[in-house]
Amino acid sequence: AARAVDAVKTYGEGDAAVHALAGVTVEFPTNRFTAIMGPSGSGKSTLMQCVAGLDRLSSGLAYIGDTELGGLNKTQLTLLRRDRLGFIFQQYNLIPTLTAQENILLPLTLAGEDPDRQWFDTIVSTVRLTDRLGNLPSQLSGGQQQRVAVARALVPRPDIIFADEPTGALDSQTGIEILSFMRRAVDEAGQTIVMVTHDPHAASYADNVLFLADGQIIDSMPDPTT
Amino acid sequence: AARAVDAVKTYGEGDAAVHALAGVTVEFPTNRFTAIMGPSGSGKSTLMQCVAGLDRLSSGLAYIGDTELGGLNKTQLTLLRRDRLGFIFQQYNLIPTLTAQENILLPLTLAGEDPDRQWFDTIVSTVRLTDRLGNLPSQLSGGQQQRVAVARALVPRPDIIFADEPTGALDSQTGIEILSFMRRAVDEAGQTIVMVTHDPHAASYADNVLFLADGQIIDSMPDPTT
Ligand SMILES: Nc1ncnc2c1ncn2[C@@H]1O[C@H](COP(=O)(O)OP(=O)(O)OP(=O)(O)O)[C@@H](O)[C@H]1O
Ligand SMILES: Nc1ncnc2c1ncn2[C@@H]1O[C@H](COP(=O)(O)OP(=O)(O)OP(=O)(O)O)[C@@H](O)[C@H]1O
Ligand SMILES: [Mg+2]
Ligand SMILES: [Mg+2]
Repeated sequence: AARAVDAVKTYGEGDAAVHALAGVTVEFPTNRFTAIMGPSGSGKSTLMQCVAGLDRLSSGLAYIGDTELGGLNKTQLTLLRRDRLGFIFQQYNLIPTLTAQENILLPLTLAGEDPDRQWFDTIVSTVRLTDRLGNLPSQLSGGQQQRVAVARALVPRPDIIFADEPTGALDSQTGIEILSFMRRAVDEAGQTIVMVTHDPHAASYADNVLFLADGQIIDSMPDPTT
Repeated sequence: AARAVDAVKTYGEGDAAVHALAGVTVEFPTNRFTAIMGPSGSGKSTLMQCVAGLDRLSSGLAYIGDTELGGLNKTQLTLLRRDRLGFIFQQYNLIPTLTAQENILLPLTLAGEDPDRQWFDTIVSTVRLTDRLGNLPSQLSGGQQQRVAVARALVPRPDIIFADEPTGALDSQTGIEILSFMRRAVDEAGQTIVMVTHDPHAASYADNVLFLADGQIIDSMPDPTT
C-alpha cells in the first residue's frame, strides 16, 4: 500500500545536522496493520509524514501505491492525501473554531462528499463522543480531543490510515475499544493501517511491528503478542 | 500541601450541563507523590487545574497550603502560581517562538530569578535534551516537546509540581528515567508531586493512587505496585 526506499531526511547542516531518517527501506502491506515503535526522537513521526506526503525526503523515494510522491507537486499531493489517506496526528491538529462533528466531517466536506451516515454513527459511538458532537475542542478533555482526531481519520474509509500514537492520551479501556475497532476494520473492511505507538499493548494488535532507532529500522517482529 | 473540599465544577446548564467535578474532597500530602487515574473525561485535568489555581470552582474550596484560592484575585493567583507551583500541561503549552532552553527557563525569567546552573544541567541531562536546547518546539519531536515541558516544571524546584500525563508521549525507557527522577526528588529533595496518568506503571512510582470517575473520587490505593 505504501513504501519507502532508502529514505533520508536531514535537518540542519554540518555538526548540527539531525539525521531524522538515515536510510529507511520499508513496506507497509495492503490490508495489514503495521506498528512502528522506537525511542522518542528516533524518526517515527518523520517516517510517517514523508510516506504520507506531508513532508519531503532529503533523498530516497516514497510511494503511495505505485505513485512516487517526489514526482508530485503540492496540489497533486494535497489531492492524493485528501482522496486516499487518513491521518491521526500526534498533536491532533483540530480546528479550534469547528465543533467535534464539524472536525470529524472536515475531510469529506473538503472532498465534496457526503458521509455514510451509519458508518459515522458507528464510529462516533465507538469513540464515545455521541453526546459531545456540538462542543468545540477547547471544551473537551485531552483524550476526547484525541478521539475526535481518531474519528476524523476513520469516517472517510481512506485507502490507508496513518496513526501517530492514536491512543496515547486515553485510558486503557477506551484505547482497547479503539484498537479493537481498527483491528476489525483491517480484518473485515479491507482497511490498511500504519500506527506509531510507544505502547507494547497497542502494538500487539498489529500484524507486524517495526523497530526504529536513530532514523533506521533495526528490527521487525511479525505477529506480536504482549 | 494542597487540597480540595467539596469541589464542584459544572460547564453549561440544564440537560446539557457537564459535571466535570461532582463533589471532590481530597488531600495531596506534602513531600508525597500522589497519582490520579481515571477514564478519559472523568475530571482529572479539571481537578488539577482548579487546585493549582488555573481555573475557578463552581462551588467548594481549593487550598494551596493554608491559602484558599477563591479568596485571591487574578494577580494574586498569578503570583502564587509563579512563586510556588510547577505545572506540566497535558498539551505542553510551549512558547513557539522561544527555544527549548528559553522555554525551560521561562518561569524563573518571569520571576526575576537566576537558575541553579548545576540543577539545570542535571535536569536537562535527565530528560536528554542537552544537544537540543537551541531548537524551537516546531523542530522537536512530540516526546522531545513533552520533555521540555517536564524540565520547565522541575528547574525552579517549586513547592508543588502538578503533572498532567507527563510521560504520555514517551517511550518506556525515557518515561522510566523521568519517573525515577521525580521519585528521587520527592525522597531526597523534599518535592511534592501530584501526577495524572493513564499508565499503571507510572502510577506505581507514587505513594498513593486516587481513582476518579464521573467527577468523583471512587477509590484510593496506597503503596501501589504494578
Ligand atoms: N469548557 C468546557 N465546556 C464543556 N465541557 C467541558 C469544558 N472543559 C472540560 N469539559 C468537560 O469536563 C469533563 C472533564 O474534563 P477533564 O479535562 O478534566 O477530563 P480528564 O479526566 O482530564 O480526561 P482525559 O483523560 O481525556 O484528559 C469532560 O467531559 C470535558 O469534556
Ligand atoms: N525542523 C526540524 N529541525 C531539526 N530537527 C528536527 C526537525 N523536525 C524534527 N527534527 C528532529 O528529527 C528527529 C526525529 O523526529 P520525529 O518527530 O520523527 O521523532 P519521533 O520518533 O516521532 O519521536 P517521539 O516519539 O518523541 O514523537 C528528532 O530528533 C527531532 O528533534
Ligand atoms: Mg513522534
Ligand atoms: Mg486530561
